[in-house]
Amino acid sequence: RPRVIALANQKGGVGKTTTSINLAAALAELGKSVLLIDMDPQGNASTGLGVLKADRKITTFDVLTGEASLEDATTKTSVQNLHLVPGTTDLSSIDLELVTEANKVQRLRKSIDEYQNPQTDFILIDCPPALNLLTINALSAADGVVVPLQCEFFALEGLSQLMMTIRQIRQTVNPSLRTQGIVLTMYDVRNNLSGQVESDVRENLGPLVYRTKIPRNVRLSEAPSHFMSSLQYDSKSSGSVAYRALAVEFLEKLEHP
Amino acid sequence: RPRVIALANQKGGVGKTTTSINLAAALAELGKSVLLIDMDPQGNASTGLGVLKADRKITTFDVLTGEASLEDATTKTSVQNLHLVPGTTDLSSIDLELVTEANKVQRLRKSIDEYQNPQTDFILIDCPPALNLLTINALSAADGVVVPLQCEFFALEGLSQLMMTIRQIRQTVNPSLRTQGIVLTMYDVRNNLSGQVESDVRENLGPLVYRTKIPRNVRLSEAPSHFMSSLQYDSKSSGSVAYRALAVEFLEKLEHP
Ligand SMILES: Nc1ncnc2c1ncn2[C@@H]1O[C@H](COP(=O)(O)OP(=O)(O)OP(=O)(O)O)[C@@H](O)[C@H]1O
Ligand SMILES: Nc1ncnc2c1ncn2[C@@H]1O[C@H](COP(=O)(O)OP(=O)(O)OP(=O)(O)O)[C@@H](O)[C@H]1O
Ligand SMILES: [Mg+2]
Ligand SMILES: [Mg+2]
Repeated sequence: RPRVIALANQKGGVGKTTTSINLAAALAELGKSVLLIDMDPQGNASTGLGVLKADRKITTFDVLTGEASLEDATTKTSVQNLHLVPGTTDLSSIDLELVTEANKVQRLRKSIDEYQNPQTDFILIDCPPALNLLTINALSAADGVVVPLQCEFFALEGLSQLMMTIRQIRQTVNPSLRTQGIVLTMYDVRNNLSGQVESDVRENLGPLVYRTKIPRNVRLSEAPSHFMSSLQYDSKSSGSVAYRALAVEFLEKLEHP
Repeated sequence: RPRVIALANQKGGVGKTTTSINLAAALAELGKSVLLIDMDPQGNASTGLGVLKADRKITTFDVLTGEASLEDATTKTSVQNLHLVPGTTDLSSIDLELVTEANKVQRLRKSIDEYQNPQTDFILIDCPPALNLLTINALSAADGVVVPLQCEFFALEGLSQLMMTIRQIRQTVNPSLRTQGIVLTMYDVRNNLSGQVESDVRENLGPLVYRTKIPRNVRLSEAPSHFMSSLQYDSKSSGSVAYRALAVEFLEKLEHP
């Protein structure tokens, strides 16, 4: 069974999608077979990997409503070893769609349990900026959570709420759920705030925080407009180098928790 | 009746809260009486104005469930002429709370219609990063929407979806809803992306886009950790200057649409 990792944080704009795309691409570059599931109605991960609205025939919505299997919804991307289940704006009405269903928080888990593709090493899930049914489905299906944390005050404020939700999911529907790690994003050496947030988080959460920090790097925000991961768009940029280092550290930590 | 303005954009981290707090503070400085309603479960607007979790006795949740009036929930802030209805994490379960209620999208509108405070000039509503029941309530109650738009590719991708939702609300529950204006945020003169997004948006949406741009300015992201608006924290910073200019342009545009 592939290892399932959710990229989650209810704070908006902290780098969930950027980390999903580039960590997935870096793992694929290391020869891992990766499936990225786009659970966000905005569909940014799908666009960022070049799967545009017209190409999204079967989506995560169809998987959650039981209309399609994960295999049906899986599509190739321009990155070797990386496949995608595209997102869709329909996802924002999933609550209504599943209102009469029992066990609506385990729809994704059920689909992953039935997934018949033994070569897949990792399933990554890009979550929307909310602790809603979509994110709860992802956390219920995941083995681990990677939390992108922007080095800003508001982002820090929401962290305890997220950790609490992860604990609740572990105590109820998913006993094996672990916080895999916290990755500092948009780190800007020029501003004190980044340094303050870093020392605050390392002091309180210590080993949970990856050593690798993702710097603020404009190439990371340019890449999606070319429908590429940053690793393809500008391989030597500081952003690409950091995501490759994160992939190595992420794998190391899996081996030696 | 006060004029009601929603700060909305389902894309996360684009500056909704920062614009809510600082536009409200700038209008208050110009002598307008302003009420800010925090509709986000994260409660960032409440924290940013110094109303911490322990002080949030009656919240937006109580208003939406009909337990309290707007007057009951209104609390002072450290800014003269600016009052707040605090947010709470309970807001993320509002869907469940109102599942049996008819007319659940008009709960906020009903509360504002019953609001007995004729001195209030403006009600601003800070929305969460989703087109969910909370944002729909805000749009159903609002006269106008101010859309903070981060100068990034992913932020641009979501704009058409937001404009479509505003049109749908206007055609169904709120015929007087208008897009008041789009404000470019985190504008960085050093990077091409900001310039590209600006020319793209001004070309397609012309007069809807405010002339005033909010620059990327670290003082804006430091202010909330001191529980102050940027205008209080660093009055002469480029961010504060920009939000004062935005308030003047916002009022001008109201007078001469
Ligand atoms: N390290 C970085 N340096 C510079 N820009 C970045 C970096 N990481 C992300 N960005 C940009 O910042 C914006 C927010 O990032 P992203 O969309 O990945 O966050 P998110 O958490 O997925 O947002 P949402 O909450 O809306 O899903 C995007 O425009 C992205 O291109
Ligand atoms: N012009 C700016 N310059 C620098 N930093 C900014 C600016 N505007 C906002 N920020 C910072 O960027 C982050 C995102 O802004 P903010 O929280 O206001 O966005 P939001 O749209 O309300 O996010 P959410 O979608 O989570 O509600 C915050 O940490 C904020 O302090
Ligand atoms: Mg995202
Ligand atoms: Mg906000």
